[in-house]
Amino acid sequence: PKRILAVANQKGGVGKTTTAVNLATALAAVGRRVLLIDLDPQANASTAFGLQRDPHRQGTYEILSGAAELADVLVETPVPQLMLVASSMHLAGAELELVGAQGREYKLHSALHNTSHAYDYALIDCPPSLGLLTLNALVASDGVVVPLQCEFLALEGLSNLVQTIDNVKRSFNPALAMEGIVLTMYDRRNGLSEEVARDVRSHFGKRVYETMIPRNVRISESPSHGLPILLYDHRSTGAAAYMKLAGEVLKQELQG
Amino acid sequence: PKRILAVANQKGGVGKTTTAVNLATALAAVGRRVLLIDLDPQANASTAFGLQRDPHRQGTYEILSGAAELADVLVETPVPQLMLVASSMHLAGAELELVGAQGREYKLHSALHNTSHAYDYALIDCPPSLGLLTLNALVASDGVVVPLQCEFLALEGLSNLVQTIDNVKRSFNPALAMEGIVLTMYDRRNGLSEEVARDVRSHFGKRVYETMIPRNVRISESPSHGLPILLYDHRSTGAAAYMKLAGEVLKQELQG
Ligand SMILES: Nc1ncnc2c1ncn2[C@@H]1O[C@H](COP(=O)(O)OP(=O)(O)OP(=O)(O)O)[C@@H](O)[C@H]1O
Ligand SMILES: Nc1ncnc2c1ncn2[C@@H]1O[C@H](COP(=O)(O)OP(=O)(O)OP(=O)(O)O)[C@@H](O)[C@H]1O
Ligand SMILES: [Mg+2]
Ligand SMILES: [Mg+2]
Repeated sequence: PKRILAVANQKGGVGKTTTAVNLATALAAVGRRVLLIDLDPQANASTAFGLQRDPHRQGTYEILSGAAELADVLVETPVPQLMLVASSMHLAGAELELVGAQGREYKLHSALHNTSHAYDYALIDCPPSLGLLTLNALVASDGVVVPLQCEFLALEGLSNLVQTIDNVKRSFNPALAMEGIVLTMYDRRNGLSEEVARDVRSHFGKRVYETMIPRNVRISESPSHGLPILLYDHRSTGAAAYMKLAGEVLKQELQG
Repeated sequence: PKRILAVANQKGGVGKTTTAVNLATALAAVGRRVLLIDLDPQANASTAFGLQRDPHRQGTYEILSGAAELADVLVETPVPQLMLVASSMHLAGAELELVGAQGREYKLHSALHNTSHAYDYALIDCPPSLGLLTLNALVASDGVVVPLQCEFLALEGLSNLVQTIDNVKRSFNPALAMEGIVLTMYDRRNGLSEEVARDVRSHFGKRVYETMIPRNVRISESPSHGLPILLYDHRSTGAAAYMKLAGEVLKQELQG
């Protein structure tokens, strides 16, 4: 793929899956060819597209372990131009299995870099930890999109994540950069939300997307219908926000 | 400790830390002697009691690695009768370090079971994964309190967690049982919340606490003041809910 973005944050429940699924859909909606990789053993991105758990389906685990090529495990989604590599329970064992492996940090990198450039974007949905799975995503990526919930506890972990990105850039992947921080579940009626947003913008300036994703119940309903928000309710504030975010990501690409 | 409870769920952001901190406080408020163990490298439970990160403070990592005894690493909290074992960044490395260790699943078990019975309860705040840290918590515990956010994606992972508890019970810790599921961030204006609550109660019946923790902004504000909700705003709906939950946990103990 021409551009690989890891959607990562070790803090749990901040909107990583929601952002990976809906940003991927919004980029596909404006004509980009997109690949979404579910790197979380919870398989929430796979569920969000209506995939039932299937122990026989090959996916992310098989491309990490080398048992299959990327081209063999692609799954269609309800979104034209968007293909998915599904997660499975086997992925939970991958962290332990990879520990002793040769070049353990580069497994995803080699799986993704051997493919043709049939894709403009690949987005990787990461689990809520900084273990070997997320490390593989950071080593394989050009940029990191960091969803940040507008909550105090979510702010706490940001410096760890920034530090980890710097470490990976220095030791494994000099091309890696922070693509941007996206504020999620923003609720303008809630003073804390406002305070966190102000705090993050004062620290990170331009690295924070202008687009904020509002708290919107339609977003949390959409995975139960197996559809991204753009297909579930394209008139919702959530859908509009992810389209606007895609616009900012594309603008950034043009500016290089 | 007489009773050890792991607060666990691999799904991120469901209220594990909030439940561990506030249930521990509520139990201490009614006279129990309580120990709270922060087993998450994010150290959110430590932050919630106002602890700044301190690379020289010993805590959970040192008791897991055997470098210190439990009695040497206890930290006072603003709550009488509640002591804390703090997390640190070193804990992030513990998962990888434990992989090759002898009896790797029993490290926390032996650290907790060598202490005197000075405590009535020990609560363990787990990270959002089913790796070696959470496994250590399950092996060391008598029961598992499972916070469950009233959201569709949170429901998806529940069967994995129940399966993991059964596996640990069979292979490592026959005493382990599901103490109870507590519904968190419940919002009665949101149909999805209601639907998830009904679904969980129909599947798990009595194993779901009657008490539901409402979505309450005072709860999400309290960690930024380094106080549990009972001390930050004892009149809030959040504080009342955690007191009620403590009552149910104590009632369950009496029934044995
Ligand atoms: N803007 C939003 N408005 C309302 N609900 C949201 C929003 N974004 C995400 N959610 C809901 O919040 C929950 C957490 O989001 P999500 O699962 O995407 O986070 P995550 O960071 O991927 O979690 P994990 O750490 O477990 O991987 C989900 O139930 C999701 O549907
Ligand atoms: N009942 C509630 N009402 C409002 N906000 C809440 C409630 N419970 C938790 N929160 C907030 O939601 C966020 C997630 O909660 P918390 O951090 O306790 O979850 P967690 O499961 O421990 O997350 P992680 O998976 O990262 O460890 C926090 O910002 C917290 O303050
Ligand atoms: Mg996720
Ligand atoms: Mg937590």
